[in-house]
Amino acid sequence: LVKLRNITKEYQLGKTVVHALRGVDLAIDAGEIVAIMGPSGSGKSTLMHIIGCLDMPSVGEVEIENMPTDSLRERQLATIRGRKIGFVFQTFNLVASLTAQGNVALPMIFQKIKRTQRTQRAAELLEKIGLGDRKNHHPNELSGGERQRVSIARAMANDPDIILADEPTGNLDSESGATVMRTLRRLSDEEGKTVIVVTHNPEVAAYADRVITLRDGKIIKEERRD
Amino acid sequence: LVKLRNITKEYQLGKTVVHALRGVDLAIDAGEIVAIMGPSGSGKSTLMHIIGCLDMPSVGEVEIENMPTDSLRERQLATIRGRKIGFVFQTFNLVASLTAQGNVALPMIFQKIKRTQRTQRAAELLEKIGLGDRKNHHPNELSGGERQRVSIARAMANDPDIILADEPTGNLDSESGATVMRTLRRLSDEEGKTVIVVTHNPEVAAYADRVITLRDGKIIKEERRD
Ligand SMILES: Nc1ncnc2c1ncn2[C@@H]1O[C@H](COP(=O)(O)OP(=O)(O)OP(=O)(O)O)[C@@H](O)[C@H]1O
Ligand SMILES: Nc1ncnc2c1ncn2[C@@H]1O[C@H](COP(=O)(O)OP(=O)(O)OP(=O)(O)O)[C@@H](O)[C@H]1O
Ligand SMILES: [Mg+2]
Ligand SMILES: [Mg+2]
Repeated sequence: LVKLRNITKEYQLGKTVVHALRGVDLAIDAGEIVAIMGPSGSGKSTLMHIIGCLDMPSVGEVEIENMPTDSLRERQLATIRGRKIGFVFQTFNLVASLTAQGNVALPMIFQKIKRTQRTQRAAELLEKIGLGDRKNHHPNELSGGERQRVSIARAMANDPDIILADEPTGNLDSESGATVMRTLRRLSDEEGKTVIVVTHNPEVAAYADRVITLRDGKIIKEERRD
Repeated sequence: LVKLRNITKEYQLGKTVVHALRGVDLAIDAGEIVAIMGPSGSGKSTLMHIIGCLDMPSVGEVEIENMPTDSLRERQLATIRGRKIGFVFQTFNLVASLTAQGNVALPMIFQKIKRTQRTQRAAELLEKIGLGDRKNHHPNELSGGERQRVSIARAMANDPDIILADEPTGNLDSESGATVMRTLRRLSDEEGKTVIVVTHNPEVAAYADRVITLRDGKIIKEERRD
């Protein structure tokens, strides 16, 4: 479903070059749960942004459903991002002027879903994640873990085939974290969705079929369950 | 050093009232490391903001070094916040237009420390936390965990007596997290600083002399080591 070949990403900062990713090869099948682990700064978020077509590699190819993304026009890329991929950002990226419900409904507006349907689906998604009674709060009226969960619900709004979750439980206690992971597990088992989770938490990695470890922009280890 | 009596905090949102804290009593001695744990939304960040004089309770008294804070003028409160307390925010709150080094130096400007001294101290603090080679990066050129560590270094800029760290390792791998906790441990053991850490991670709580558990705005458990 997702194929990355020889992915390199470099940033130029004044006179120095930061090698965020140095030749990463990765193939992920439909319905898999893959965990990506590694030290702070090892390139995990950079890799996630490239998989999610939010960023282009400096070198290498990305294929989504066998379509090379560099051959796609911006409009097709936007469709993939909006419909096929749900992204949970490490820093949440919620809209301050919208409520929790408004934030979860936002991706559905771009897919031209009717307002009554958006409002209802947003409310249900928040309910599922334990935030039913917080739907009218704005981000600044929510705790850190509540904001994180709103961004998780938002990622599921358009029922995407691929969910990319960048450290989705970093601000959650173990119980809320388990609720999130069980939800993602169920989306994968029952609905065949592909879930890629960046995590520092071995308890979260335990939900994965495969665990990939990055260090200094390279994959140094790959472990499979079963 | 820090005393909280019957602290209640309520938020009014339209017709509903959110009871974030419901009568919290807490006394923390100089040189202690205290961990605060509890589910997402249980009131931990709210409590930290009140301890750090960044927010006022709806009911109850706060004393810092035996001085009731409601008897202090804004100027004296600002001095406490600027010199006695170092705050690591759950959402980092870095200044986007400044580099890592600039962000760490910022609190020192308000304490009228000379520029050459600020620059050097900021560089040293970043070095200690493993970010020496990232000091010229802006926040959007840093990973999540790197931003978290910059905000930790910034909290130590003015050598405060009390460090309040709201989930300081939520975005860190276990090794970076251990480095941070060893640094805080040393500040407490060798320099007599008081450290209050909100965490979901039992490995972090293991560094504490005392662990306080919140649920629904109340302290439900207190455990002491030794
Ligand atoms: N400005 C506000 N208006 C209304 N409710 C608020 C406001 N700020 C916080 N809350 C609510 O108060 C409760 C406590 O928030 P707090 O941020 O202290 O939780 P927390 O324990 O730090 O959670 P987390 O572990 O998720 O960071 C939450 O349920 C939150 O929704
Ligand atoms: N725009 C940028 N310019 C320069 N360097 C950057 C930029 N963005 C990221 N980096 C660097 O690239 C490296 C990888 O960043 P990335 O965000 O992918 O790390 P990460 O593995 O997600 O880390 P964390 O666990 O801390 O979130 C980091 O060392 C970071 O400093
Ligand atoms: Mg990251
Ligand atoms: Mg919090």
